[in-house]
Amino acid sequence: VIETRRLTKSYQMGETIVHALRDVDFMVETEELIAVMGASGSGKSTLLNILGCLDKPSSGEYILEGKPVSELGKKEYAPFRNEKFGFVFQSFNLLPRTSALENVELPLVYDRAGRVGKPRRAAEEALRRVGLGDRMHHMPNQLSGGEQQRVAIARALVNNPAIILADEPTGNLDTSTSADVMTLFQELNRDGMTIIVVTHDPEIAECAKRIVLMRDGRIHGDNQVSA
Amino acid sequence: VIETRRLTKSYQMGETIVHALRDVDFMVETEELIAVMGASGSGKSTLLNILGCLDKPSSGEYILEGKPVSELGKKEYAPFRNEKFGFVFQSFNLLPRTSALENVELPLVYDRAGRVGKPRRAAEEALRRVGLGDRMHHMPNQLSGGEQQRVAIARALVNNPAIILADEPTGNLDTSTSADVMTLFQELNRDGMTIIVVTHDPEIAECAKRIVLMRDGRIHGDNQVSA
Ligand SMILES: Nc1ncnc2c1ncn2[C@@H]1O[C@H](COP(=O)(O)OP(=O)(O)OP(=O)(O)O)[C@@H](O)[C@H]1O
Ligand SMILES: Nc1ncnc2c1ncn2[C@@H]1O[C@H](COP(=O)(O)OP(=O)(O)OP(=O)(O)O)[C@@H](O)[C@H]1O
Ligand SMILES: [Mg+2]
Ligand SMILES: [Mg+2]
Repeated sequence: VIETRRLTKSYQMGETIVHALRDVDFMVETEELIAVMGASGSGKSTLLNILGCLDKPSSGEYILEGKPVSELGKKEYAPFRNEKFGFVFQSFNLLPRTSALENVELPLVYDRAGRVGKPRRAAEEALRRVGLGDRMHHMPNQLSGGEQQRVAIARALVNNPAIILADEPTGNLDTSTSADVMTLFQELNRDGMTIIVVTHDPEIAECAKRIVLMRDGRIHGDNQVSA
Repeated sequence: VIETRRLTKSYQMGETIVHALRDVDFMVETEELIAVMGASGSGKSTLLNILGCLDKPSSGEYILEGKPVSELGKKEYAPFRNEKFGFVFQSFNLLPRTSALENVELPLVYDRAGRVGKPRRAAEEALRRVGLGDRMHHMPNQLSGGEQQRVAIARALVNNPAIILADEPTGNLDTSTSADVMTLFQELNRDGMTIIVVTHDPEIAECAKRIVLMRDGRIHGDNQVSA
């Protein structure tokens, strides 16, 4: 469902060039559950942002469900992305003046096909699944770090996307809550969702079916997890 | 050096009251290295914010170096806090339009006693200690999540505070970089700094000398780590 060929991403910083991604060839079949690990700065978020159509590569190709993403028109980008992906951002990206519930409902604003049913109910259900049934009306600054992270997770699932891209979704969670999140991802994966999780936590990675290691902007290792 | 008595913190949310802290009695001697653990929402950040004079309790007393903090005048609060504490925030709180180097120099603006020497040099040194010597001129949005976290750590150390309060300082760091941060904290502790680290990571907690467990706004356990 996802295929990248020789993907690179570079940033010009005055005199130096930062090579965030260098020649990344990455293939993902539908219904995979993949953990991406690697040192801080190795290019994981950069890769995830390109996969989620939030950023464009400096060179190379990205082919999603058989179509080259570079051929999408400007107007097609956002609806296409909102329909295909649920994204958990490394820094949550919640709207500050909006309650947890309204933040989670937001992707459903785009759901014009009405695939998901009543937005408010779907949002409440998603929040309950991450243990925040009693925090729905809190603003982000009235939530703990781990609660904000879980709102971001609920928002990623609410429109039942085909692909979830989660950037360090348990960095602010205790061991038990992290395990709950991974169990939830495993259930969603069994129901057909393709899931890519960037993580620093080996216990999270062990719950995936495949582990991809990144280093200095390259894919350094790619292994099936033995059951 | 730190003593709290019957500290409570509550928030009125319409009809309900959220009890973030309930009757917390917490004592810290100088030069301790303490890990605070507990489930998401158990009150760890709330406690740390009160200890760092960033927030006031709803009731109870906080005595810092023998003086009740409630007796500080409005004008004394900020300079007192900036001189005593280095704070690593759970969400980093970096200034977005300011480079990593300038963000780290910021606490030294308050250092009128000139205790630390040249601000720019101290800031460069702190950034090198966390492995960001080659990222000094990047803006926060040009840094990875873990790099931003390390800028926040460098900023907390730069003015050589007596007490460091670190709220989940390794949540976005890989295992090896996390271990480097903890080694750094252990060195600073041997040099006389009192350090309190909120963490979800058992490997970080094992590097501390004492582990405090929180649950539902209370201290649930408090144990010396056997060497
Ligand atoms: N301003 C606020 N208004 C209402 N409730 C709040 C506010 N700030 C925090 N809370 C609530 O207080 C509880 C404790 O919050 P705190 O941030 O201390 O948790 P924590 O232990 O740091 O959690 P985490 O590990 O997720 O960071 C949470 O359940 C949170 O929802
Ligand atoms: N806009 C930018 N301009 C310049 N350099 C950038 C920019 N964005 C990212 N970088 C650099 O690219 C590298 C890769 O960043 P990326 O965010 O992908 O890392 P990461 O693997 O997600 O790290 P972490 O685990 O710390 O989140 C980093 O070294 C970062 O400094
Ligand atoms: Mg990242
Ligand atoms: Mg917290």
